[in-house]
Amino acid sequence: RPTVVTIFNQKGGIGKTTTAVNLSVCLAALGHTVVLVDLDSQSNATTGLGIVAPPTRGAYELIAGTATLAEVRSPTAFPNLYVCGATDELAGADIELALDSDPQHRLAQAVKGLPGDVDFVVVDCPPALGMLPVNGLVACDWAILPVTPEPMARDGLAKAWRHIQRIRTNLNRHLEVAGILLTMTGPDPLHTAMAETIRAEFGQRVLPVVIPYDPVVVEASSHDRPVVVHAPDSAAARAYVDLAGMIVARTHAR
Amino acid sequence: RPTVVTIFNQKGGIGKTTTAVNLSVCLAALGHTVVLVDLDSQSNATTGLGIVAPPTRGAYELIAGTATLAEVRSPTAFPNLYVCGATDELAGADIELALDSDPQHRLAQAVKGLPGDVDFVVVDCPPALGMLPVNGLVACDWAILPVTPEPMARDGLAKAWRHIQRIRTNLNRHLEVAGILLTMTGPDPLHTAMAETIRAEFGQRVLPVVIPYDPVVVEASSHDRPVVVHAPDSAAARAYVDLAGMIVARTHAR
Ligand SMILES: Nc1ncnc2c1ncn2[C@@H]1O[C@H](COP(=O)(O)OP(=O)(O)OP(=O)(O)O)[C@@H](O)[C@H]1O
Ligand SMILES: Nc1ncnc2c1ncn2[C@@H]1O[C@H](COP(=O)(O)OP(=O)(O)OP(=O)(O)O)[C@@H](O)[C@H]1O
Ligand SMILES: [Mg+2]
Ligand SMILES: [Mg+2]
Repeated sequence: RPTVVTIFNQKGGIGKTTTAVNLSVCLAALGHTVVLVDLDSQSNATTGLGIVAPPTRGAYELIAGTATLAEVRSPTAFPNLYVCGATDELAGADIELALDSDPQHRLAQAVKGLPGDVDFVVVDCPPALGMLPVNGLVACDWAILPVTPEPMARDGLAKAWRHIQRIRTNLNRHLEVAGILLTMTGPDPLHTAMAETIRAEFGQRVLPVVIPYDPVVVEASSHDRPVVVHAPDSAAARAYVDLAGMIVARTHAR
Repeated sequence: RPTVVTIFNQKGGIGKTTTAVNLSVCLAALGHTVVLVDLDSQSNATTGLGIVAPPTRGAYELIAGTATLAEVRSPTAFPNLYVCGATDELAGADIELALDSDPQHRLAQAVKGLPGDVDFVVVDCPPALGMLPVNGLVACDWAILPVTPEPMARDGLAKAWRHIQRIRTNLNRHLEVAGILLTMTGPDPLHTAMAETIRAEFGQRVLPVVIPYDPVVVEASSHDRPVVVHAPDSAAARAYVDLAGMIVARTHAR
């Protein structure tokens, strides 16, 4: 059974997609077979891996149960890395799922049906608290909670944490939070002070790996390339490589 | 009837709340009576106006039709400015509304019932394409579409624009897009190049007012104060004052 890593935070623009894409590319580069599932109708993770034409079938069909993961995954330019792309229909998934049986376990069931050769499934979530992030967290082994060291993002952290714990209690006892991942963390005093506040509040739950603020990340995305490919020596790329190494080590230790 | 200004973009973290809060404060400072409606369950606009205890009744009751805007609006520290706060229940509004009659016009109906002394209603939307942003756009006279000059945010702009036009055609013929508001626009070459790309693509639809990237905005939010109050001489504050002046002028001209 593959290990499922879900990137979740209902706050917008704090680095979920950037983390999902770069983590997937790193895990694939380490030799693991990876499928990135893009549950966000914005489809930034799908285009971030260079897939520009919207897929005809993808994450929506997976969640609706009309296709298997083996059927909707498509190869990318990166060896060992496949993507189950997002389409606009995902925006209507909440209402669609609300009227169906077993709405929370769709992704978990789809992952069970995967061929044995897949090692990791990485899930990118939309900035919301609806049925799609719930599917991502019900299917998951490790949850990563990105956050930027800014007051509005910090405000939402306690709520995101509580949301994850509720899912763990009621729907997925196997869920472990790998940790809170500080992203876009610049050298300015506001960021440093805010990062300290988050560490003081959440302690060990904050990962030792910190993704620095680095304009090269934005530059990479203008070429539809992950930063670990576009600028492998950058501080942000090295931090993502460290994150992948950590996830692999923790998975083996489990 | 009040003029409704809705701040919309499904992309996360691009300055919707910062715009809604600062625009509201400026309109109130100009002597207009303003109600800020926070449709985002993250409730960043509610706390951004200094309301720390979650309201017992607010935007959810308004949308569900169990309370009027006059009943749920509460005063803020700013003269002439009221807020209809957000609560966690809003996260479930899509499913709630999907099973009700006339789900798209709830906010529009609530605004009709407002006392005659309200001049502006400003609506902050969650980063999504669901029923809540639809309610915001169906009720609105002016839509403002914030965007950061970054590739992933630009990717979503055409989709956001199409979404607004569909609502205008099918649900609210009165809707006018005030324009695309460039936010967090820094001096670095990537931002400048991206801002040019957006202007080349959208032409006159891009507002002449640009909100610069300014760390003082983040500092202000750590004090739960809008930047126009925390640092009124900052470039970001002055840009928001200009935006408010423009909205007032266009409203009078209409
Ligand atoms: N380490 C970094 N340094 C600089 N910019 C970054 C960094 N990580 C991400 N970004 C940029 O910040 C913006 C937001 O990142 P991203 O889109 O990954 O966030 P998200 O949480 O997935 O957003 P949404 O909530 O809309 O899904 C993007 O323009 C991205 O390129
Ligand atoms: N002009 C600016 N300069 C610097 N930082 C800014 C600026 N405007 C907003 N920010 C910061 O960027 C972050 C995102 O802004 P904001 O929360 O307003 O976006 P949003 O679109 O409402 O996010 P969401 O999609 O989660 O609702 C916040 O931390 C905010 O303080
Ligand atoms: Mg994203
Ligand atoms: Mg917001």
